[in-house]
Amino acid sequence: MRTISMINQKGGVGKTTSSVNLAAALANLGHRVCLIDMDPQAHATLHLGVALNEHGQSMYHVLTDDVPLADVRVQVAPNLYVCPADLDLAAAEMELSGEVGREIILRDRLQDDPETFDFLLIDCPPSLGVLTLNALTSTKEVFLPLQPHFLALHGLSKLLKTIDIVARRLNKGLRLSGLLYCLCDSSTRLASEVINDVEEFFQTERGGSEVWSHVTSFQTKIRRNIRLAEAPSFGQSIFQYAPTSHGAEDYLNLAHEVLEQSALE
Amino acid sequence: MRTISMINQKGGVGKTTSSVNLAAALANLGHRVCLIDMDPQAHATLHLGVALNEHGQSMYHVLTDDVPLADVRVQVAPNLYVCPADLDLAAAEMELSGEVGREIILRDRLQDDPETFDFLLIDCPPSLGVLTLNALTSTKEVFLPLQPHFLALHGLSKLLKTIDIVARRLNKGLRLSGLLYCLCDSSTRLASEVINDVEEFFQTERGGSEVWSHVTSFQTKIRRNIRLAEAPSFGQSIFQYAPTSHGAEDYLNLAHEVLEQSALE
Ligand SMILES: Nc1ncnc2c1ncn2[C@@H]1O[C@H](COP(=O)(O)OP(=O)(O)OP(=O)(O)O)[C@@H](O)[C@H]1O
Ligand SMILES: Nc1ncnc2c1ncn2[C@@H]1O[C@H](COP(=O)(O)OP(=O)(O)OP(=O)(O)O)[C@@H](O)[C@H]1O
Ligand SMILES: [Mg+2]
Ligand SMILES: [Mg+2]
Repeated sequence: MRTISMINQKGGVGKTTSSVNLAAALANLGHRVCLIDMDPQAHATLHLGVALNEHGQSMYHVLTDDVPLADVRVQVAPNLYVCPADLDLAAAEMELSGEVGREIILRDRLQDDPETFDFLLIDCPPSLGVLTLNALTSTKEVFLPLQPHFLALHGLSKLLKTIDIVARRLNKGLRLSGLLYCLCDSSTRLASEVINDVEEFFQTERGGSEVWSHVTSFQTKIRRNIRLAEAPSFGQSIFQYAPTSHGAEDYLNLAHEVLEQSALE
Repeated sequence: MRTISMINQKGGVGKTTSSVNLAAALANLGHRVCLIDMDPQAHATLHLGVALNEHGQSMYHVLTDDVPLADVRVQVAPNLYVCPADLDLAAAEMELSGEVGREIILRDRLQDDPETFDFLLIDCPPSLGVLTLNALTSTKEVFLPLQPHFLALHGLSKLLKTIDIVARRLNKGLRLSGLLYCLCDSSTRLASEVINDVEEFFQTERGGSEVWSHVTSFQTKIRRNIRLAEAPSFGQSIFQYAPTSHGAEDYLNLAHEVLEQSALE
């Protein structure tokens, strides 16, 4: 099973859109996928039109109430399962702040989970707090969605430091394995400048730490495409809503690249 | 003095871009403006190319070390002052979690501040945690930057509830006074649908609570304009970087609307 957290503390860069549509693309290609929504905004849950179980349980209850993942998990399509979030999840950050081992609660729930999947994807909120830390200790890989804008560049070193600390103290073998450019305005000078800066940063940093020395910059760049922003209002992935759009094309190409990465392992 | 927090827990909707460029526009029009950066990403600080004082002090030290605002405040242009953030601010959220009155520390610092301004603007992180709560107890107004996308709609009720609770318990008179549409792709159907939904929401909700019964939806809509995303890489506001761009035009129009609001008070 490949386990991947979609993380960037910069807001609005395409974390949720990528988690949902990559999960849907992999599921359409026949792989069993579980998508965990760790964002209190519950946007991945909303994007796929997922309703909570009859007890109204969500990831909040998994983290604070010992509810097993299997109890909250909902199947949304063949091969595609979602563990939904809920607004209450925002309270978990405060409630867990004094709890011993608060960063590894999700890891323990996953170890107790009898179901097996080919891919586990975790959508994270725009912060590096306890919810994102739970994702970092529960997966072996991190994908970094990145909008090619200047402000997006400036969170990178903090994010890498956080991944590095988690890899050393709580989760040996954690790797930043994918850089994904999202919301790409094709022709702007800014986009190509920022992409150059990022690539250069990782070239020079490659020797810096094991955590990012094998990062792949995906060839697929996700183009800005209004269909991707419309799909959530129908509770659908891009493949159900606009299967011939640029958005569907780009996320399918991404899924193929991710599968090629698997083949190399 | 008008005191305004720029808040939306949805990430990447234009909070920082609006805080910085509205502050710059008001300062250019002759009003004394203080911009406080309460986001650990420190993007407003970065956008205006602000360096910390010789002791390396920032809003982190104001909140956790009793350092007065005047000590960290830096003048960046005639009439424009910034209280910078720093990555350490992320630690304040955890460090203050057990502190009595942790939500009103900034309010007390502002009351101790001898300097007077015409406008106080506070840029907030994409969350409703203790840093945003400090902004909500320190200002009398909230502006809500909103990208006209479906996912952006779904945080509204949580945000209004939070403002309502703060208004009742900690800050009488707090009002949501402005709705600002940002990153507007002019012709898309999605944008006009979402804007209609939002306007309808506030029409029906108007009687709901004092907090948002007088909200103005600014006529000025901030168009998507790549110059706004380029300006931060030069440490400049849009007015210094591209004074004839759509971005400069829109934020100047917004400043005029904000001043008209003042005249009505
Ligand atoms: N390639 C794209 N083209 C057009 N719109 C997009 C694209 N990717 C994402 N969006 C839209 O841009 C907004 C931001 O994307 P999204 O919510 O996925 O980012 P995020 O990083 O998950 O945000 P947050 O930090 O709030 O969790 C959403 O309204 C989404 O619908
Ligand atoms: N009108 C616009 N046109 C083009 N780009 C814009 C516009 N407004 C903001 N941007 C760019 O979009 C990105 C998101 O904007 P910004 O950082 O201001 O949002 P934010 O709400 O402050 O994000 P966060 O939630 O991370 O604090 C930035 O890279 C910014 O440069
Ligand atoms: Mg998201
Ligand atoms: Mg910001």
